[in-house]
Amino acid sequence: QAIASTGPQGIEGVGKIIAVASGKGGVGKSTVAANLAVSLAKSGHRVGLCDCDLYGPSQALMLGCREGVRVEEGTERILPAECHGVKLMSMGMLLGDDSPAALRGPMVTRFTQQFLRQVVWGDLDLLVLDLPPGTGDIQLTIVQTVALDGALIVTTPQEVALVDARKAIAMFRKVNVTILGVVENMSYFTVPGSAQRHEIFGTGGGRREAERQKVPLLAEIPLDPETRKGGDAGEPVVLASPLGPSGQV
Amino acid sequence: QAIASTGPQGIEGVGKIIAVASGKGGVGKSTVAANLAVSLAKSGHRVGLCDCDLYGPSQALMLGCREGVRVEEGTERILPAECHGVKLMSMGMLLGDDSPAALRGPMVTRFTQQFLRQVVWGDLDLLVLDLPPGTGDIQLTIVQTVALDGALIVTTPQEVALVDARKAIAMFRKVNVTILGVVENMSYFTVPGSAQRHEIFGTGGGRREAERQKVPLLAEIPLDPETRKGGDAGEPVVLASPLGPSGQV
Ligand SMILES: Nc1ncnc2c1ncn2[C@@H]1O[C@H](COP(=O)(O)OP(=O)(O)O)[C@@H](O)[C@H]1O
Ligand SMILES: Nc1ncnc2c1ncn2[C@@H]1O[C@H](COP(=O)(O)OP(=O)(O)O)[C@@H](O)[C@H]1O
Repeated sequence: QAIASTGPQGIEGVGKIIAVASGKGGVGKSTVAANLAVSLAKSGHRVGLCDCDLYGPSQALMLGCREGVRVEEGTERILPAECHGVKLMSMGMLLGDDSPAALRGPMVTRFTQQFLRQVVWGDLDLLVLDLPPGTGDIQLTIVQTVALDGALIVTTPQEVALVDARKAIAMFRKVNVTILGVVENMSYFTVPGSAQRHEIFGTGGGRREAERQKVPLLAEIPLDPETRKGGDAGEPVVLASPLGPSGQV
Repeated sequence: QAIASTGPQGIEGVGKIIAVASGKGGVGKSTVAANLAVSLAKSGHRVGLCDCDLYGPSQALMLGCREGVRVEEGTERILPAECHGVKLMSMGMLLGDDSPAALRGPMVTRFTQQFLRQVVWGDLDLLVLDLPPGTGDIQLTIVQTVALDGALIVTTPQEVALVDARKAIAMFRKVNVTILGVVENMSYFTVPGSAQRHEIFGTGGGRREAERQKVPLLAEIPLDPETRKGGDAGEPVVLASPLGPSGQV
């Protein structure tokens, strides 16, 4: 059924909806979204996670979720999976892992609207939307379909990532979405057993950008092989960083 | 003018056209594309580089190109810029750096066709297309508009990047584009002055995937702060890796 465009709306039963975005790919946005969702669920919140990256969904892998989603008989309602106490919906669960989603704009727009409207999230305190890179159909459909309570911007310290983070911030501000803060990821690498920090991707970029945008810098997360292992193994290494997820909500 | 869809064609005056793709963002695809183009130009080839990432163009920054592109009076022909001996066309040159390209599918399709058809590349031995992450409108338009001589797949060692690399490979194979090989980037980090390798993003993923796909593994490029500095400063650190770009062409 065509979704009447009545402007962004809330989702029934869902308290708050936040987007985790970066503009640039590969900065750790999905890792931050997964760890945020899991750590909030661990501290008792009812949390959902919607992997909106239709082209490269990674949340099913990152949460180690082998169960699929189910479509309720006779209705168009989609029942999300659940892992680590988080309700999860991802394109990866609808397509096989290796088949590419070779989809053009109008099709991804329909899928995105379906994810947001037809999934039975139940009662949630928070729904986290993990956004793909860029500012195209998926992002525009999201800001036009749901009323976001805020957006978390993930970046790495270098200029090439900050340029894209600024674009994501500008896009959200254009539609009056509050920027909750900036999370800088891959800030430095410490060799195990030594105190020396190696700033492979530079330093201070996240802090400067947060000041420039007048939003809080929520965390500077080091490069840590355990974080990457957790992502590949489906066991999110809950970020022990000063991100203090509960502070988010 | 509408571009008649007569199937993928070559570009006048251009010898070979290769795509550099990854599926996943942030794995170093633009860095590899920039360094490949510059090192081929240095060894005397006539090379062009087209930044097809309309949402997050970074080639103008990576090549330190301050000059813009110019549109020829009275025609729709676009004259590319030139830096480090490479002819460059990028969306970043048409838009200001901080304004997001909030564009839906049909619009990016038109822009992509314009880049490929209306830019006056002149006589080139090789045109390198730097593709955005995903398998959406831009990628589909490229494979439907130009006859690609091959695609270079860039990945990092971990599974979450390999899943997306496989999708990109599957998309190319569906339209009979030859996969030239796999480049694994960020393979390890060596602390300056020590011999110890830290495999922050895992190890061997690129090699296993190349074997699985029956294509050559062209390089394993270490994480190196100089590579990142070069990218932010517009001075591509020409990859001293066994990539041996000339071997490519
Ligand atoms: N702080 C970190 N330390 C080590 N690896 C990380 C860190 N953050 C992310 N990664 C790894 O980097 C890769 C990219 O992260 P991902 O969350 O997929 O980025 P994005 O969603 O921005 O594309 C993943 O393999 C992930 O495990
Ligand atoms: N081997 C490397 N060592 C250190 N930094 C790298 C390396 N390869 C890429 N980078 C840096 O990583 C970031 C992402 O690379 P980029 O080429 O933009 O990736 P993509 O095009 O896949 O999004 C850039 O800041 C770049 O300078």
